[in-house]
Amino acid sequence: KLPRNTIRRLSHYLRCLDILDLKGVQLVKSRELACMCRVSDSLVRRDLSYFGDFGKKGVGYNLPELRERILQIMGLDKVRKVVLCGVGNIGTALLRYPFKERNFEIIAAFDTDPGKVGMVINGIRVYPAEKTSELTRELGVEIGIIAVPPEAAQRTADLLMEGGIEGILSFALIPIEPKNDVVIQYVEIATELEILSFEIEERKRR
Amino acid sequence: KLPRNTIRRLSHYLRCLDILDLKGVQLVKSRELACMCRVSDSLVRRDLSYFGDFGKKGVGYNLPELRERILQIMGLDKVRKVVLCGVGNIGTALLRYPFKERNFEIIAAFDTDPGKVGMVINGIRVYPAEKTSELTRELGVEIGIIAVPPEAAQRTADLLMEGGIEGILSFALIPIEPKNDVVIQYVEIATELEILSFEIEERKRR
Ligand SMILES: NC(=O)c1ccc[n+]([C@@H]2O[C@H](COP(=O)([O-])OP(=O)(O)OC[C@H]3O[C@@H](n4cnc5c(N)ncnc54)[C@H](O)[C@@H]3O)[C@@H](O)[C@H]2O)c1
Ligand SMILES: NC(=O)c1ccc[n+]([C@@H]2O[C@H](COP(=O)([O-])OP(=O)(O)OC[C@H]3O[C@@H](n4cnc5c(N)ncnc54)[C@H](O)[C@@H]3O)[C@@H](O)[C@H]2O)c1
Repeated sequence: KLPRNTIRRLSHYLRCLDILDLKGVQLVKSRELACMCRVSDSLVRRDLSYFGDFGKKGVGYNLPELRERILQIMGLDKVRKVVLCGVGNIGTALLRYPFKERNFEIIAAFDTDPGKVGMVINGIRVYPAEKTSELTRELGVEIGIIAVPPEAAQRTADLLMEGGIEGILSFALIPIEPKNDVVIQYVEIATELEILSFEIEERKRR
Repeated sequence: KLPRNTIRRLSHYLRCLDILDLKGVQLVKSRELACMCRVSDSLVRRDLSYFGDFGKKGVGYNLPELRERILQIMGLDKVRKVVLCGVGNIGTALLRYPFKERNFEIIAAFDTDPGKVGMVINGIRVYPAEKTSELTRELGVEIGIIAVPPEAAQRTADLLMEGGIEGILSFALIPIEPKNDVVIQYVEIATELEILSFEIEERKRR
């Protein structure tokens, strides 16, 4: 099994390759990627070596080929259907972000607030929350984003999992109990701020 | 140096202790915390042992004492002044979230858009971006949140660091070059979605 931090760095390398690709660069050295991503040259080579032998010593990596290969490894080379649960502050910000650039297509949103049902934000319609399972299954959705209050998170996850979802990204600060081998990933904004607070304290203690 | 994952789990234990504290619970066993946070009992005990000997074998931990101690370790026992740069989709969602519950007080926001300058969101006033350094220093701000487009992230970080900031939490998907020993933490929403995509692919490959 690949360490999660390697996968995170692959995503960072991909972003750097996008920037170089736009400039028409055809060859990239591991040293260049390392510098753009603020990691060591040997780490870049080690990360990429998990996936086969790309570069020629001293010449560098063929950029379009490397980029295509990482997109494939991450499963980003095909469109993934996504739904969003909870059209509040965070949900609204997510509906307005261009996730399509990486082949994530948010095709529906759900909310319990009757005042939000029927709205269309950035081309995405809001449906009533009780239709979550039914539409997830009918539309063949793979990923569900949870942006509901913590007390509604498990219930919302259950509705998505009943609809056959494969992965969940949750913003609610509460652990979700997975079912049927569903993958759960978290974005914990408040926790990141608390870790930052600890690190600042730590610097002061030294 | 403490592993970052231990600090992340401390934040999770704190959330569980908050829930139990509201119910008036006075004693908590490591097994209970482990169950609420979906980790093993031995991991809870190992994490807490970094900070001294809290619990008595078989009796459990004194909840108010343990909670107070973790708040102290994380530096959450005193108010931390925060500013937000970029009042767009993400920035607006952050201004509306009750960070005060953990002693983070957002006291000012900054934006380059003249249409946003002068607005007051959730009691927080928006100032022009060129005042970032001056007000950060004058108000003695410790933490800066960056929610500007990627191409403006380094410049915004430089303004915060010139103003004497101690830590930065950035939502922009670009590595920031730190100066004067400033701590930088990231929230990478798009990267979390890409990691989720990889994990889903991985499950299919097995
Ligand atoms: N806003 C932030 O900066 C921030 C920071 C940290 C954590 N979070 C977490 O992210 C989540 C979303 O936060 P927010 O600020 O957008 O909250 P919010 O209150 O603005 O929005 C929540 C939305 O979910 C809807 N909802 C409630 N129950 C539902 C259900 N069962 N099914 C579908 N929709 C439901 C509500 O009608 C509302 O529109 C919360 O769990 C919060 O703790 C947010
Ligand atoms: N919205 C999302 O779901 C999401 C997802 C992933 C990543 N992000 C990242 O988070 C950041 C914020 O995203 P957003 O969707 O809120 O963007 P946005 O475009 O809605 O908001 C950006 C705000 O920053 C302001 N701004 C621009 N330059 C500035 C400067 N130099 N100083 C101060 N303010 C400045 C703009 O006027 C605008 O109000 C971006 O870097 C984006 O890539 C957002």
